[in-house]
Amino acid sequence: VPKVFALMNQKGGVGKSTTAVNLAAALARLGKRVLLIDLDPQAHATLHLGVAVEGDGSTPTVYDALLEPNTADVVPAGENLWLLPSETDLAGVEAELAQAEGRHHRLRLAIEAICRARPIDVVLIDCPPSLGLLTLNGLAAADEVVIPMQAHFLALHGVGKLLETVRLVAQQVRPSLKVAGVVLCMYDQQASHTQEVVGDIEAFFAEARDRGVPWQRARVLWPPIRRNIKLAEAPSFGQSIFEYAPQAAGARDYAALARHFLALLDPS
Amino acid sequence: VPKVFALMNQKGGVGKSTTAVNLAAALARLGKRVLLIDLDPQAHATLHLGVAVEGDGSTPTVYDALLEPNTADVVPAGENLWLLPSETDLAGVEAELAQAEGRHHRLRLAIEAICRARPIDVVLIDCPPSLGLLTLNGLAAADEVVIPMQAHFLALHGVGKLLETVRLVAQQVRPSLKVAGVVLCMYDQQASHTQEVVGDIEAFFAEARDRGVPWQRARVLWPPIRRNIKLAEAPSFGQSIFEYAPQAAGARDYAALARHFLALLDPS
Ligand SMILES: Nc1ncnc2c1ncn2[C@@H]1O[C@H](COP(=O)(O)OP(=O)(O)OP(=O)(O)O)[C@@H](O)[C@H]1O
Ligand SMILES: Nc1ncnc2c1ncn2[C@@H]1O[C@H](COP(=O)(O)OP(=O)(O)OP(=O)(O)O)[C@@H](O)[C@H]1O
Ligand SMILES: [Mg+2]
Ligand SMILES: [Mg+2]
Repeated sequence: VPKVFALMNQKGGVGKSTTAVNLAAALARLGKRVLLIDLDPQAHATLHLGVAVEGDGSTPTVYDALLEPNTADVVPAGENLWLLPSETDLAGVEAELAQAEGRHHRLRLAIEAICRARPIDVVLIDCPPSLGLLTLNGLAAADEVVIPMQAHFLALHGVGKLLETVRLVAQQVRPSLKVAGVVLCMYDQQASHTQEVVGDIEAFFAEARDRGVPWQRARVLWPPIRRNIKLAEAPSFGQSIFEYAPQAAGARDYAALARHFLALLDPS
Repeated sequence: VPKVFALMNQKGGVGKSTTAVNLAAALARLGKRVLLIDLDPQAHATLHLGVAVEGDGSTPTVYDALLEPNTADVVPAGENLWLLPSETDLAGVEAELAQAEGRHHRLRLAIEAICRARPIDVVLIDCPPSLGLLTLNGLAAADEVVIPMQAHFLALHGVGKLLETVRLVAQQVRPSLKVAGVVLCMYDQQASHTQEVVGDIEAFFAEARDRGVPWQRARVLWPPIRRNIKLAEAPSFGQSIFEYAPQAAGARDYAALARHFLALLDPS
């Protein structure tokens, strides 16, 4: 199974889906075969890539994958890019699986089935803004956690709880789980507190070094993704930033992030 | 009891708390006596106003108010402004109240008790980014719903579900509940799709006119609140925009919104 990254933050509207889609697209353009999993009932990543889920059930979805992992299937979303789409049924799955056998491991099994069927180099999971059963499946399926967040004062407050959840999952369900780091989204160079917040995050990770916690090797991933209108416009055209506005700052930033991300894929 | 407005949107990071705090502060500066209720376990409104909740339980919180409505109390947060603070205990209250008698009506009872104790002209409730028991208390306590949202393509997708929840609450718990309208937050005049999204929202409300739904009189509230760094900086100083940067665009926009909001308080 290829390396699996969960893009996770229980706080809403911080850039998870925008990062999942554009990082996936950027890695695909670098020649990596990428599986993007839309784990959110809001299905923003699915909408963003312009993938339509047929009403007759003929389109495989992450809902089907969670209920029947061994027959999980995916949809082509571009060159080198496959999507496991979401749809609103997914909101009910937490209740449906609440008492099920191995309910935290369904997504992992589905990923294994999908990756037996075709060669995949990297898996990205777009998590919903919550710490419920869906996100737990995302964490239990992952090798590393990437945390999209904004460099805002209030954003720091949620990170502690997020890391605590990662630690619990690592202890109870997936001991190898690590936090790769933070992607700074909607980054505003001009804001007076931006540097201060970035400094706080870096100091926090520096103090965690070699402490035996899942984030002991975490860092701020580079570069930050600047606020760029084009990134907010692309979803309404069903396109990644590279199709919609390849010259935009948002395209340059995600392309650069993807190049640095390759180092995470292959630490050797 | 004065008029009660619930600032609600289950989507995260759309501007609920920033609007709750700065609209409350603006109304207070216009001479209205305002009660702001922080209904979110994240307690961002409480942090934003620089109110510290003592560890010894001596500070009244919305948690106490939900468990014992008749003795609900509040904290002064500025001239003409009172806050019912939140704190992280609040996250547990949904479980604690899950089977309780009248569990949707606790906040309403608390507001009545608070407003018997002191003269209040308007109540604003900052809801968490969810449709759970806390938000249901907020809706069941309210006369009108105000929906902070961004003029982004993906933001339109969540509004349908939100309005459906309002309709259910109106049917089952509070027939008089109305949707006053939408506040456009982090508004970007330059973005190509902004006008299109605003047009979609206005068309939606126009078609709902006189249809007997809670949003039949809803509209886009004016003006939109432009994206302004100062609004994101103010919380780290524990101040509203009017104390932190009174000349900033964000201060002018929230002051103008408050003046139009007065018309909602007194439709006569
Ligand atoms: N760098 C950026 N510049 C401008 N707009 C952005 C940027 N990143 C994200 N956005 C916009 O901000 C909004 C929230 O982003 P996004 O949907 O990626 O967040 P999210 O964390 O996935 O949200 P949710 O918690 O609802 O899943 C979207 O409208 C998106 O288009
Ligand atoms: N007009 C604006 N300009 C710039 N930044 C803004 C603006 N409005 C809000 N922000 C910032 O955006 C972030 C999200 O805003 P806010 O906390 O008000 O949203 P919310 O809907 O209350 O979020 P949550 O769902 O977590 O409660 C905050 O860091 C805030 O400071
Ligand atoms: Mg998302
Ligand atoms: Mg908030």
